[in-house]
Amino acid sequence: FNLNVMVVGESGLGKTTLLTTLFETRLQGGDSQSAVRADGDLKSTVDIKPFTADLEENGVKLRLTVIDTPGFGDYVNNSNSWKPIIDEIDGRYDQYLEAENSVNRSRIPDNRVHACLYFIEPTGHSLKPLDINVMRKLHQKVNLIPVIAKSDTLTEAELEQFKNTIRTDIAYQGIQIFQPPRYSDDDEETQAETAELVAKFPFAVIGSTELVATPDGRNVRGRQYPWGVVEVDNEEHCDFVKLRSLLVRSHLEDLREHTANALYENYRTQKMLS
Amino acid sequence: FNLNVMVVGESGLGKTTLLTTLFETRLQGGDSQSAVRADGDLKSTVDIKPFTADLEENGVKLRLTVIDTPGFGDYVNNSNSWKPIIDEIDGRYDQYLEAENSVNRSRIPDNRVHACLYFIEPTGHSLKPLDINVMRKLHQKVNLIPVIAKSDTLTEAELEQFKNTIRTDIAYQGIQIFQPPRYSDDDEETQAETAELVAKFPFAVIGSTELVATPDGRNVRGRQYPWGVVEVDNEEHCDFVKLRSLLVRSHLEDLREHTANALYENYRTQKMLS
Ligand SMILES: Nc1nc2c(ncn2[C@@H]2O[C@H](COP(=O)(O)OP(=O)(O)O)[C@@H](O)[C@H]2O)c(=O)[nH]1
Ligand SMILES: Nc1nc2c(ncn2[C@@H]2O[C@H](COP(=O)(O)OP(=O)(O)O)[C@@H](O)[C@H]2O)c(=O)[nH]1
Repeated sequence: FNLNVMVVGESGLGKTTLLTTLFETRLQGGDSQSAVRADGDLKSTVDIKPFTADLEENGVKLRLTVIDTPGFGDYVNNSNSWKPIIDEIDGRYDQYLEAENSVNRSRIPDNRVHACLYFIEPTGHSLKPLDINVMRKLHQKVNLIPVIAKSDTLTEAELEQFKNTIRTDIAYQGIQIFQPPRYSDDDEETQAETAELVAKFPFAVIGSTELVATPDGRNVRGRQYPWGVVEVDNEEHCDFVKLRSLLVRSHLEDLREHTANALYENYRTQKMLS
Repeated sequence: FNLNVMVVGESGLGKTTLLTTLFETRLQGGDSQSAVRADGDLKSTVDIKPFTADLEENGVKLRLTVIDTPGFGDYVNNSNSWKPIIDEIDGRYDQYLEAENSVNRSRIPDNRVHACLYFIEPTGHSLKPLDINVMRKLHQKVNLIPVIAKSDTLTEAELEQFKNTIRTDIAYQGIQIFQPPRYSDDDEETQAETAELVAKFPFAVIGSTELVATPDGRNVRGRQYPWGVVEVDNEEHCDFVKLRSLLVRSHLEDLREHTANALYENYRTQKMLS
């Protein structure tokens, strides 16, 4: 299996760190059977595109490719920030279209973007004009998954309010975000899991690959402040675990299928009609 | 005495909160003899300009006026973000010039901007193009005091590195920030205090008007996270105390004098020559 994830957001929102965190999983063991072979150094935001790592999730091998979008939203005038992103997504659809139309099309590599993580600055206020503009350009081309970046900036009360504000903005602006599909034959446990996941949208994420010691002596991936330790894998602190689970476990197939069966087909139809 | 402080920075950087924190001081007593009479509700960023509060600092009455700059940096295209800010500063200089040139000029109210707090987003990276552009437009018109907003986003190590990055950027770009003047007759204690202040530039600020309980049972102004409590007035947590001291105690006079004797005179000369 392969999964191609695009990452969009202004510089300084912790994107590079979050991706390294996604690839690494828990370094000190734990439930997930993941192992990582990274192909390069994730330290520089510029080198990241694209970056590939092989993960193993519950015995299933997964090649995760991340496509970064350096410079997005970083200029004084960001009117054209959306263009390189749309070009990247369309370019990959075109590549697939071409391969489908060729004589030998038995094993087409799927380089299409299966999910787009859109990083929202934790302002506490409404979505910015740039966020709305870009998400509206993206949402019918790719599975859009907005996340609240550096969510340790917000208290629990602020986070709850911010999630509500974002959900309201998204609904008001008609922005379609990725919805885990529900199947009539889903068992009760799956239904409950999906509902629990959706209730947490947009996910509040924190990233870190450093191991730090908590006051009660555990070694965890987290951020150490003078006033305490934020833990990446602690669901009381952020939704990182849920995000990772959605991407590489519970909805990996849905993301790929929705891209292939709906989003790509729409693109193909529009291209043929124009 | 009056002090006019302009506040510049994108929406969501905690400007409104910081100003309320500056006005309020420690609510549960403490060393400073400050009392506050606020003139309005600081909750909405739009209502804030200008906002006046009367403080009493060590028996000295001070009228603190804050001028906000709503909408700065919040658009997709921020090429003209600087204009309303420069117009505001120039307009106040013009007002003073006019009053100086009038017949009755015995007691001119000083509405000039004595200090400009420029809020820097805690990205961990270099200054943004917008920050550099705007600070370069401001620095010769007003006492420029850049501050790192929401500094509880950064760990101690990140904050140290970020301050160095900002200081390097500022020097490289030739941006002049407010320098506390040193006088040859300053006593050793004053010299040490000034040096200590300057060593902390740019100040890392956190704002809060909520009283929260620390794990060791103190009630403090701060932010309560699941992993700990950040304290506004704790100098181990941020430089709020130093910022407040610079503005309303140790360098109040320097800010007003430098505005009157240097910055305003430059403006006047340039205006008469053009
Ligand atoms: N508060 C906070 N800071 C973070 C988090 N993740 C990364 N950072 C810090 O934010 C800064 C920028 O991170 P980076 O991953 O380079 O951001 P990018 O520019 O979006 O790729 C660095 O100082 C990181 O250590 C997070 O979850 N919370
Ligand atoms: N992490 C953090 N959040 C803050 C701080 N000060 C304010 N906030 C929060 O940031 C959000 C925006 O604050 P606000 O003062 O309205 O920002 P403004 O738009 O710049 O005026 C609110 O949720 C505040 O509670 C701070 O020092 N640190």
